[in-house]
Amino acid sequence: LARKLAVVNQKGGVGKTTTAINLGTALAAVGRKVLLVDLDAQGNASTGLGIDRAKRDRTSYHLLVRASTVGATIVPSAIPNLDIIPASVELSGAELELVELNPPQRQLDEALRPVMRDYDFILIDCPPSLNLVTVNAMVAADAVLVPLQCEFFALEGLSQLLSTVDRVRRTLNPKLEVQGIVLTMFDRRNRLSEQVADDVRAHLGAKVYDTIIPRNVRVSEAPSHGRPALLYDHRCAGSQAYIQLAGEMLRRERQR
Amino acid sequence: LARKLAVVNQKGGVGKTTTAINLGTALAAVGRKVLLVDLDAQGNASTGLGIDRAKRDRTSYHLLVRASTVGATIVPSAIPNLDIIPASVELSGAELELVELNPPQRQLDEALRPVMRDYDFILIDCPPSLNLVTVNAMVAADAVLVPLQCEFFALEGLSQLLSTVDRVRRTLNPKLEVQGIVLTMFDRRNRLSEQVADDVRAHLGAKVYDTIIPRNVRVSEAPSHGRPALLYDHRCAGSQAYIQLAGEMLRRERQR
Ligand SMILES: Nc1ncnc2c1ncn2[C@@H]1O[C@H](COP(=O)(O)OP(=O)(O)OP(=O)(O)O)[C@@H](O)[C@H]1O
Ligand SMILES: Nc1ncnc2c1ncn2[C@@H]1O[C@H](COP(=O)(O)OP(=O)(O)OP(=O)(O)O)[C@@H](O)[C@H]1O
Ligand SMILES: [Mg+2]
Ligand SMILES: [Mg+2]
Repeated sequence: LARKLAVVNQKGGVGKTTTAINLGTALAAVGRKVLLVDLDAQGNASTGLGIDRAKRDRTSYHLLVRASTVGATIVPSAIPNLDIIPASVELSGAELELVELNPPQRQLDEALRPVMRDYDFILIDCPPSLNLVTVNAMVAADAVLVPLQCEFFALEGLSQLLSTVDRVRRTLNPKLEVQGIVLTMFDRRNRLSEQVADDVRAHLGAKVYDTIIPRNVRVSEAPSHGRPALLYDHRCAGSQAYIQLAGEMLRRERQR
Repeated sequence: LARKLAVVNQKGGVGKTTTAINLGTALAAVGRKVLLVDLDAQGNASTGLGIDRAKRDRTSYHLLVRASTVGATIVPSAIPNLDIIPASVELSGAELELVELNPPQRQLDEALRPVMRDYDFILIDCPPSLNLVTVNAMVAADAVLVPLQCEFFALEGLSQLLSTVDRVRRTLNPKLEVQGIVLTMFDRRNRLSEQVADDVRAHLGAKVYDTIIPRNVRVSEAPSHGRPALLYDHRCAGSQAYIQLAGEMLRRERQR
């Protein structure tokens, strides 16, 4: 049965999409079958995996509002073992439509049931907010993976995020846990990065991955070629870090 | 009468809050009376201006859902001529409450009317989405100011943002225009920055500010001290760029 992870953080630009794409690719590269669900109206995960706008016919929006079966939304990516459910702009209006469905928070969970046996991992890339779309992802997920940019504003939002996870666990999804916190865009030259990393480890200890994702320009160039960093330049520091992260994640999953 | 600018971009982490805080401070420093409205549930603009969590009693959330007068929400900042309406976490649920008010899109516009004569500029810091809260900001505003990070994913979202501005102008606020696009986190060492800047100027010409905000670590350190970069280190490249941006903005406003 697929292990479902929601990649969440309401702070914008912290590396959610980049982590979902590259971690997904690294897991697929070691033979795990992976489904990436793009839940962000911007559709960055779909673009980063080279899915043409023309192929985003049936999307995660249609899935959420029950306008499509999950089978009709799944598109293979250029990477073996990695499929994606693309996103579309209609997602930015999804909150007001979800609220009319019953129950509004469980639409994604129910919609993904038919494909649970087809994948080892389902990664859900969330938008930068704690709205009903993100809550749907947290209800469908077994755990949350939190990319955390090594910056002050990103640190400030962490307690709000963790208390939302607690609330969803208490009221909607008792199995939901924090799978891990991944430090991203770490810059060795910048004292602030070090301070944030130390601060987070002091508060959250073993929940914080050992693997740190460095700031690395090749990572931000890759999406303009429609390819994950792992394919665009697998030798670069960013790609190597995501390969290491996948390894550490699989170890954590075995020890569960 | 105050000139109202909504600082918008649904892409996360592009420098909306940093621009609202530092542009607001630079305008206040040259004698303009400025009100900063923090519309993001994360409350980063409130923190970046050193507003204690304890002082965020009546917030922009209360203003939106008509639970407070505007006068009761305004808090002076440590900077002369700069006031702020702080944000609170309840904003992440505001969309579902706004929908029950009539008309849902004009709540902020109506709420700000009583203070229009008290300020020269009102800057509205928006959350990273195109939801009803951001639409409220676009309906209240005379123009939008768009911070654009010099990265590929940020460029991808620009056309969606500009078509949303067009839609709001056609249906809700005929005066709404694009005041300008500010290139942020520009890194001279990174070819991608140059490519994005050239691309945006080719498409949008004079709408793009001449002033470019460089990536500058002092800018990202300032919020942890609760002070704008202009006060934390006014000689750094980031602060100087925001001072220059304020000057260019005032020139644009005079030429209107
Ligand atoms: N390790 C890295 N090194 C350099 N750039 C990075 C790295 N990770 C991500 N980026 C870049 O930083 C920007 C933000 O990353 P990304 O879009 O993945 O964040 P996000 O959290 O998904 O954003 P949003 O909140 O808008 O969904 C992107 O332009 C991306 O290419
Ligand atoms: N010119 C700059 N140089 C270096 N760091 C910067 C610069 N501008 C902003 N930052 C940092 O980048 C991060 C993102 O900026 P900011 O929070 O202002 O973006 P935002 O668009 O308001 O994000 P959100 O979408 O979450 O509201 C912050 O940690 C900020 O301190
Ligand atoms: Mg994203
Ligand atoms: Mg912000």
